[in-house]
Amino acid sequence: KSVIIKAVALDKETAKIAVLGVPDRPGIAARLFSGLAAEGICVEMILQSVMRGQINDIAFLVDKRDIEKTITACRDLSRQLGAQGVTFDTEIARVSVVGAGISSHAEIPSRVFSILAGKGINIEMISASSMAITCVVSSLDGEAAVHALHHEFMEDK
Amino acid sequence: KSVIIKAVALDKETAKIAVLGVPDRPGIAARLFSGLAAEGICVEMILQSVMRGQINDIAFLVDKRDIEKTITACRDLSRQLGAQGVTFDTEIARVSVVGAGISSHAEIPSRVFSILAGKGINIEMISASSMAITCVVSSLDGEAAVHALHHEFMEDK
Ligand SMILES: C[C@@H](O)[C@H](N)C(=O)O
Ligand SMILES: C[C@@H](O)[C@H](N)C(=O)O
Repeated sequence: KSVIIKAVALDKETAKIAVLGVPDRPGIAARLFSGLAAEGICVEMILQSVMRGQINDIAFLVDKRDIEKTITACRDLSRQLGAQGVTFDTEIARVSVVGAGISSHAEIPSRVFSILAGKGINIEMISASSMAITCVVSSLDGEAAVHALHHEFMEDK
Repeated sequence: KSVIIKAVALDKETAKIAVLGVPDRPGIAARLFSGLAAEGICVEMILQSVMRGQINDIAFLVDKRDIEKTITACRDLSRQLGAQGVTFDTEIARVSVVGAGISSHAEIPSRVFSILAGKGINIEMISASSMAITCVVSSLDGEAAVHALHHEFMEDK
């Protein structure tokens, strides 16, 4: 069962930014990320979930070192796009469980989330695909999260 | 440049579900996905973005064949968790641009989104990591999206 998990990783050098309430129509994401690319900002993870009304939030992670530059660019772009505003948080950590064919094992997501819940860790963002499950947690919880996940998936029982 | 893109893929056999307004505290995601695992439901992609107030939305994709079973399970779980409700959409398609080290190329996300914008395609959900950029679009736009992305990234110019 757990043989499909290849690694459990922690990234503490990351910060999250969200452009809130962008109009949900073609071309908006293109303009936002073209603006960021023009500043040479590499984006590590992008999340846009279901829309509410005719607006949507676009959240992403960048290297902590780029946070000032990214906030400035996003505030500009938010005004140009008619968004509601920009939020950010530098006190986060990203934990990832990486493996092959994760999505074809129904119990893996619930095991990942239950391990974090068992440690009282709140999950601030989730991005899961067939190759990895990534959770953003508080930077205070990063170490405890990666140790608990490593114990669950990487150590022989 | 485009040598890092390995594939462009289209999945039309997928449906999206969202449990809206779940309490944003430890253990909620664990209970939701434990409930789905108990029903043997494999989840293909999970997205939880930044929270608003003390609540959050958890959206995910399942195989279209599992949609009835998933809606029933989610309505039950939504009541148990004190969520606001459940929405779903079966008329979607998922297009993915897969490659290595995508997140270290600042211009790739903006190219993907600009190609779709150029075809007038609205992007309903986005999930991007270092290995892939996935966009959920209307099922009416799936073919046009994958052809335009294939032309941009896979064909010799
Ligand atoms: C919100 C944003 O993603 C918009 N739907 C777009 O297509 O650009
Ligand atoms: C919303 C949900 O993800 C919650 N924050 C949890 O940790 O379970």
